[in-house]
Amino acid sequence: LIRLRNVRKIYPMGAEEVRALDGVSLDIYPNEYVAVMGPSGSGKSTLMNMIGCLDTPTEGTYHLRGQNVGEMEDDELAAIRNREVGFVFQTFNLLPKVNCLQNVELPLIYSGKRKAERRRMAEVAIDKVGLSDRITHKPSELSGGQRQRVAVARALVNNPSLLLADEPTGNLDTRTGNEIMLLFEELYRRGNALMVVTHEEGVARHARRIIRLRDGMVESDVRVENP
Amino acid sequence: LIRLRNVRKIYPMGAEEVRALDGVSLDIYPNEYVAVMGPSGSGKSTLMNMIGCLDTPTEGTYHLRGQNVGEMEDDELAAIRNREVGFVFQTFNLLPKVNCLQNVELPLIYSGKRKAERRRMAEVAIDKVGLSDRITHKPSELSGGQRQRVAVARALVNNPSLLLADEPTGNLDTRTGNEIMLLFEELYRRGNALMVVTHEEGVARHARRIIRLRDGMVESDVRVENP
Ligand SMILES: Nc1ncnc2c1ncn2[C@@H]1O[C@H](COP(=O)(O)OP(=O)(O)OP(=O)(O)O)[C@@H](O)[C@H]1O
Ligand SMILES: Nc1ncnc2c1ncn2[C@@H]1O[C@H](COP(=O)(O)OP(=O)(O)OP(=O)(O)O)[C@@H](O)[C@H]1O
Ligand SMILES: [Mg+2]
Ligand SMILES: [Mg+2]
Repeated sequence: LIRLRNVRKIYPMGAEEVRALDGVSLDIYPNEYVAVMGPSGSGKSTLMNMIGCLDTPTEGTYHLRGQNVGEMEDDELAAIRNREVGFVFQTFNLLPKVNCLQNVELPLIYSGKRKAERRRMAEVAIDKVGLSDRITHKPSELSGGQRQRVAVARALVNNPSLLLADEPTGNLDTRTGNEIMLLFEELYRRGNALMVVTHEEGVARHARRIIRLRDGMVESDVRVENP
Repeated sequence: LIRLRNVRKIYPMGAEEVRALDGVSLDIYPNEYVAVMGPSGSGKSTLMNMIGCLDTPTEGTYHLRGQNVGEMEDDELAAIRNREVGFVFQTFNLLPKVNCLQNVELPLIYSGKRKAERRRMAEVAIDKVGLSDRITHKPSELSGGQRQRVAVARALVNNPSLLLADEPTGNLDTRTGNEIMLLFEELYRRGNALMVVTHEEGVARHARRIIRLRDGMVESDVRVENP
């Protein structure tokens, strides 16, 4: 599904340069559940943005289903992102001016669903994250953990073949966090691929493979029997 | 230091109303270290915003050092906030157009420090959170956990008598998170008061008292021997 070879992301900063990724090579298969861990600043979000087609490598190649992503047209990339990838951002990235329901419907607009169907699918996703009683609230009228859950619902609503979740439970109490992990397990059982950045061992334990980054490089890559 | 009596925060939403806080009464003394826990949406951030003078109760009273906060003038409130309170927000709230150093200097501008002294104090705070090598980066050029640490540095730079930290380690790997908890312990040892919202038991364990909220009310309030 995903093949990275010698990927680097380099930001020039005046006289110096910051190497957010410094030579990453990885293979991820269509039905895998991967946890990504590592210290703050080690390149996890940069890696996720790369894989989710939101950013391009400075050096190296990224093939998605055999196609070289670096050589795709913008509209082709956008189509892949909207159809196949669900992304839970570390900073949520909700639209501030529309409410919870409209935020969750957004990926369905791109995938051409009709209005009644969009609403139904969005309501199901919102119910799964326990926010049916907040459906008309705008992001500013929600708690931090509620916004995080809207971001999760939006990422799941299209039943994506690839879910990329960057610290999806960082703002959630343990019990609510576990409910989100059950939704992820369900997506995985339906045959999809998941990559979850987390710093919590309890969350990583749900994955079947743990990749650890350090200073923009893969430090270890271990498959685990589960559970 | 802090006395809340029957505090309510009620948001009218069309025909219904949301009770973010629904009758909270609390006393916090000048040198206490309190953890605030509870499910997502239970009112923790609302409580912190109230205590930090960023929001006012719909009902009930809040006395800070014996003064009724609800009856203060805006400029008096602002003076208290800038001089005495350090706030780490759940969503960081950094200024996007200025860099890490300038963000951390901000509370020092309000407290009238001279330029050279501001810079020195900000550099010390930035070093304490391990970001000396990111001092010229803007928030968009930082990782999620780095932004969180800038928010912590900004909250600590003025040596506040009251630190309010809302999920201060939610985006940090365990080791970096522990470094932040050491800084908090140091602030506490210097005689200050701390309130830390967290969903992680490991973080709550550092506190000397744990307040649990549920549905906008105090469910339990327990002092612990530590550690
Ligand atoms: N402006 C608003 N209008 C309506 N409801 C609001 C508003 N702000 C907050 N709420 C509601 O008030 C409740 C408490 O919010 P608060 O942010 O204090 O929760 P929290 O305990 O910090 O949650 P979390 O752990 O998810 O951050 C939530 O259910 C939220 O939906
Ligand atoms: N636009 C940018 N310009 C310069 N440096 C950047 C930029 N974006 C990110 N960086 C740097 O790249 C490194 C990796 O960032 P990244 O966001 O991938 O880390 P992370 O592993 O997700 O960290 P965290 O756990 O704190 O979220 C960081 O050290 C960061 O400072
Ligand atoms: Mg990150
Ligand atoms: Mg909150």
